[in-house]
Amino acid sequence: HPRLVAVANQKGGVGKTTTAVNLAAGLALQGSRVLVVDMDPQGNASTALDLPHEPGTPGVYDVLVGGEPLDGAVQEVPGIPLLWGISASVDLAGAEIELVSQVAREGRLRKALREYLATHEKRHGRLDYVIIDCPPSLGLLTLNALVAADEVLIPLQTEYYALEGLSHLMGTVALIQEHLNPGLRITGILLTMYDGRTKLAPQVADEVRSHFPERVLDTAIPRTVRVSEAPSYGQTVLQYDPASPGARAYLAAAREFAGGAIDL
Amino acid sequence: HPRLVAVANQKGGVGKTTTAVNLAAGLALQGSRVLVVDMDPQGNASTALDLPHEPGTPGVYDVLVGGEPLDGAVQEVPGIPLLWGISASVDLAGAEIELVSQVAREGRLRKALREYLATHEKRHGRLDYVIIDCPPSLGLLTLNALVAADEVLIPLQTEYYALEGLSHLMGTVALIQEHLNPGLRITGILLTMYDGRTKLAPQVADEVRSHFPERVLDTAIPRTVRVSEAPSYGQTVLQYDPASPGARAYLAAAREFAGGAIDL
Ligand SMILES: Nc1ncnc2c1ncn2[C@@H]1O[C@H](COP(=O)(O)OP(=O)(O)OP(=O)(O)O)[C@@H](O)[C@H]1O
Ligand SMILES: Nc1ncnc2c1ncn2[C@@H]1O[C@H](COP(=O)(O)OP(=O)(O)OP(=O)(O)O)[C@@H](O)[C@H]1O
Ligand SMILES: [Mg+2]
Ligand SMILES: [Mg+2]
Repeated sequence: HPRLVAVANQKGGVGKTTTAVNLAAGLALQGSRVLVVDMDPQGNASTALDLPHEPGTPGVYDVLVGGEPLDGAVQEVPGIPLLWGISASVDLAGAEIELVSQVAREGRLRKALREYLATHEKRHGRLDYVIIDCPPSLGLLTLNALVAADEVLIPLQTEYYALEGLSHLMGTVALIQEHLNPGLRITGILLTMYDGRTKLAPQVADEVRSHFPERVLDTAIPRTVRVSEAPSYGQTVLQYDPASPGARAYLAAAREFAGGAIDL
Repeated sequence: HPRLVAVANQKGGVGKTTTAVNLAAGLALQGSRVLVVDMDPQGNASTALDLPHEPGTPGVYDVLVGGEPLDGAVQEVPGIPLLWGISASVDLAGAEIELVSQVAREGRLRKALREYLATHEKRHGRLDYVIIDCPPSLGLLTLNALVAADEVLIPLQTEYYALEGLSHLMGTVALIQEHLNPGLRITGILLTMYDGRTKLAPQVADEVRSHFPERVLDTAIPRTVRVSEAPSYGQTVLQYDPASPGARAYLAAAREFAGGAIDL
């Protein structure tokens, strides 16, 4: 049974997409078989993985709203063996409103994923990870991801607003555990865009580590411009500049994350 | 009639809140009378302006979903005369789903604002600006802001994903102009977190200026840590460190923005 991981945080711009694609690439480069699901209508993960996602491309929208099987939307990621992806197009922007009045609206991704995992080993062999990139909100797209997943990985930008939003996110996860997905666990908080030269980043890091000592990964991702340049080439930073501090940090985070689904 | 300005961009973390509060403070310090409306359930603008916003505080939720008059939610901003604010509490997170089935769901803020502006001059005299901070999505909260406003100011982080999302945002504005608010105009694109030492930022800036030559403000906001430290003290950067490059840039942006509602 693969590890099903939602990368979520309703605060915008904290590194969800950057973490989802670079962690997935890191895991695939270390031999794991990984599927990335892009649940964000912006389609940033699709861009970073060089997956076509113009309107009409079979993707997450067709699965959630159209009830199509996941199989029709899975694509290989160019340049990274063992990594596959399901893209998001801008059609997905309307899904939240379209889903509100549907039956079992929060469970659509879980159902599609379960069906897919039960039958599609011939396409890529058994999967080890499914990594779901979430949009910056706690609406029905993120709820679908939190219901489908067993684990939540929280990228946390080392800034004040991001820290302020953490308790709200924790509260939402608790609600999901209570009503929709009792098995959901927060198995990692990854510090992102960490700049040790500032006063703020170490302060935020200390605060988070003291509140959640066993969930914060030891690896912190430094703020480095090579990470933010990579998507403009349709690449992860691991392909764009494998020896850079950003690539090495994501490889280390992948190794640490693989090492233990911490059971909290 | 005050200028009604929605600060919007569905891309997360691009500097919407930072722009809304610092521009509003800059305008107020230069003598304009300004009201900030926090439409983001994260309540980051409320935090930056030091407005109480724990659940139950009268705020935007009561206006949108409860139909309460705006007057009951207006607060003075401590430390900045001529600046008032309407806070957002976490109750607002549920508003998008609650509003979907309501009548005239997109027009609730416009109606409340019109009623308020018609009668409440005794509280603060005539207002010159209403600045609305939007969440990172194009759901019903942002739609309410775009329907209530006459102008859209787009903060644009000088990064690749932010550039990619711009055409999607422009498309949404065009839809609003067509169906809900024909008078809506994009009157400014403000480049934020600009770091001239990187290759990426100047490339993004050149690209945007070539596509929208008369909408991009001449003033760009530099990436500086003082800007991101200010909210942890419940202050705008103009109060926290008035002589810093970030404060001076926001004062210049306020002066430039005040200078001309460009009629495009
Ligand atoms: N370690 C890093 N160093 C430098 N830049 C980074 C780093 N991580 C992410 N970025 C950049 O910061 C911006 C925000 O990151 P990203 O888009 O991954 O966040 P997000 O949480 O997915 O945003 P959204 O809320 O819009 O989905 C992007 O332009 C990205 O390239
Ligand atoms: N010029 C700047 N220099 C340095 N840091 C900045 C600057 N502008 C904003 N920031 C920081 O970057 C982060 C993102 O900014 P902000 O929260 O204002 O963006 P936003 O678009 O409102 O985010 P969201 O999409 O979550 O609403 C914040 O931590 C903020 O303090
Ligand atoms: Mg993202
Ligand atoms: Mg904001």
